[in-house]
Amino acid sequence: LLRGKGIRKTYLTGEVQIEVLKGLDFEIVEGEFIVILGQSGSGKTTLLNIMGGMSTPTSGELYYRGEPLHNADEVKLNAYRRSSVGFVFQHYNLIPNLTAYENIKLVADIAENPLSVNEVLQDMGLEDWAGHFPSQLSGGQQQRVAIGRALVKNPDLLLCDEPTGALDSKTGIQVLRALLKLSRENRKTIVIITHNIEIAKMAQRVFYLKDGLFEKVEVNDYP
Amino acid sequence: LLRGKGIRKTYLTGEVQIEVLKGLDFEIVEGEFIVILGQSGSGKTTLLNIMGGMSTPTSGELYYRGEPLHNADEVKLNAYRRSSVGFVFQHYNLIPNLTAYENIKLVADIAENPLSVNEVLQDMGLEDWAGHFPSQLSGGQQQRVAIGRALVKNPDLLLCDEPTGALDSKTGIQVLRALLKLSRENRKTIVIITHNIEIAKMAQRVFYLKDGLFEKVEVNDYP
Ligand SMILES: Nc1ncnc2c1ncn2[C@@H]1O[C@H](COP(=O)(O)OP(=O)(O)OP(=O)(O)O)[C@@H](O)[C@H]1O
Ligand SMILES: Nc1ncnc2c1ncn2[C@@H]1O[C@H](COP(=O)(O)OP(=O)(O)OP(=O)(O)O)[C@@H](O)[C@H]1O
Ligand SMILES: [Mg+2]
Ligand SMILES: [Mg+2]
Repeated sequence: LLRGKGIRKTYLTGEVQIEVLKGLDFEIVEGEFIVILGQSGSGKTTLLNIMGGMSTPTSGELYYRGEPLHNADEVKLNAYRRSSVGFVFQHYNLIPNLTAYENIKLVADIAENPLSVNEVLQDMGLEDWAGHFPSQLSGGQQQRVAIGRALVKNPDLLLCDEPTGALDSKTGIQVLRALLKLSRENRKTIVIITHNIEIAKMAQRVFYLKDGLFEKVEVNDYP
Repeated sequence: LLRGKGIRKTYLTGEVQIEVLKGLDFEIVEGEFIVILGQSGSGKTTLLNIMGGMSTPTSGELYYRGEPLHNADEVKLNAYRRSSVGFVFQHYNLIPNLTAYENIKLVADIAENPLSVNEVLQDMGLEDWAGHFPSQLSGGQQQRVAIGRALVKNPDLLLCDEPTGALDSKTGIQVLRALLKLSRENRKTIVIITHNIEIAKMAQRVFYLKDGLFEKVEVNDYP
């Protein structure tokens, strides 16, 4: 589904250049559940942003279903982001004057083939908080609204930047089950950044990012 | 240092009342390192906000060094928040047009007895990113700036709402060591909300919050 060759990313801060990604090669197959692990500052969000067309690599090639994204124009990138990718950010970006339900419905209304808003609220354990505004929700509840908003879009590729960081284990497992259900039943491809070893065990493959390169890739025999 | 008797908190949403805290009693001793555990939505942030004078209980009593806070006026609460309490929020609230260094220095400049900004940046492993703006920092780096901002104030009571949620284990341990150093060497009192069992093991006591009450309190033989 998504292929990267020699992906590099350099940031310029004042006069200092920092090369964060130093030549990543990867191929992610449709229906896969991938986890990316790495230390704070190792480049995970940078990589996820490139995968999701939110950012372009400094050099290297990126292909989605064989179509090049690395030199695509903004119209093509926008279409890719809007139609094919769901994104769960490290910051939730909920709309403060819409309720939990309305935050999710907003996305459903403009998606081509959305899931049911009520079903997503249930999968996220939020049916009792559907009428709450973001300021009336706990941190973990807000995070789950953000995840629900990405899920309801029913994207082919779901990119999640630490989707369970604000959640306790039990709630985190509930959320992950919803994501796995999506991946297995609907052949959706999911890439998750996490620090949680339990989540990593659920992945088919785990990419370890260190010093701008994939230090290793582990294949899990089962999940 | 901090004592609570029968702390209750009820939220009103539309016409629905939700009693989140149902009568909490606690006494936190100066120099203690406390961890609060509990499921998403169990009331941890609500409790921490009350402890920090950010919110008042619906009923119950709260004392800081014997002085009542539960019925204190805004002038007194403001003085308490400004002089005695450091807070690390679930959302970092960094000032976007100030660098990491400047975000921390801003607080040091108005604190009565601040720590060294450079020393705090080092304890947070951020000396190489001091000149970066928040938009140029990773999620975990932003979190550490927020922690540094609370630490530099050198408060008697440090309240941390999931301070290592966005951090990998190694970085999280580095940050926690800085907090423990503060607690042990300077007799600072620290209360941390976390989902991380490793952090809980470092505490002197762990409060388990469930259904608006402390289900149990564990005492760790060592740390
Ligand atoms: N301003 C508010 N108005 C109405 N309900 C609220 C408000 N703030 C919080 N709540 C509700 O109170 C409950 C407790 O919220 P709180 O933020 O204390 O939980 P928490 O334990 O910190 O959860 P998390 O681990 O997800 O951060 C939640 O169910 C939440 O929806
Ligand atoms: N816009 C930017 N300008 C300059 N440097 C940046 C920018 N964005 C990120 N960086 C730097 O690039 C490095 C990688 O950042 P990135 O956000 O990808 O890390 P991460 O692995 O997601 O970390 P975390 O686990 O803390 O979220 C960091 O050192 C960060 O400071
Ligand atoms: Mg990140
Ligand atoms: Mg909370």
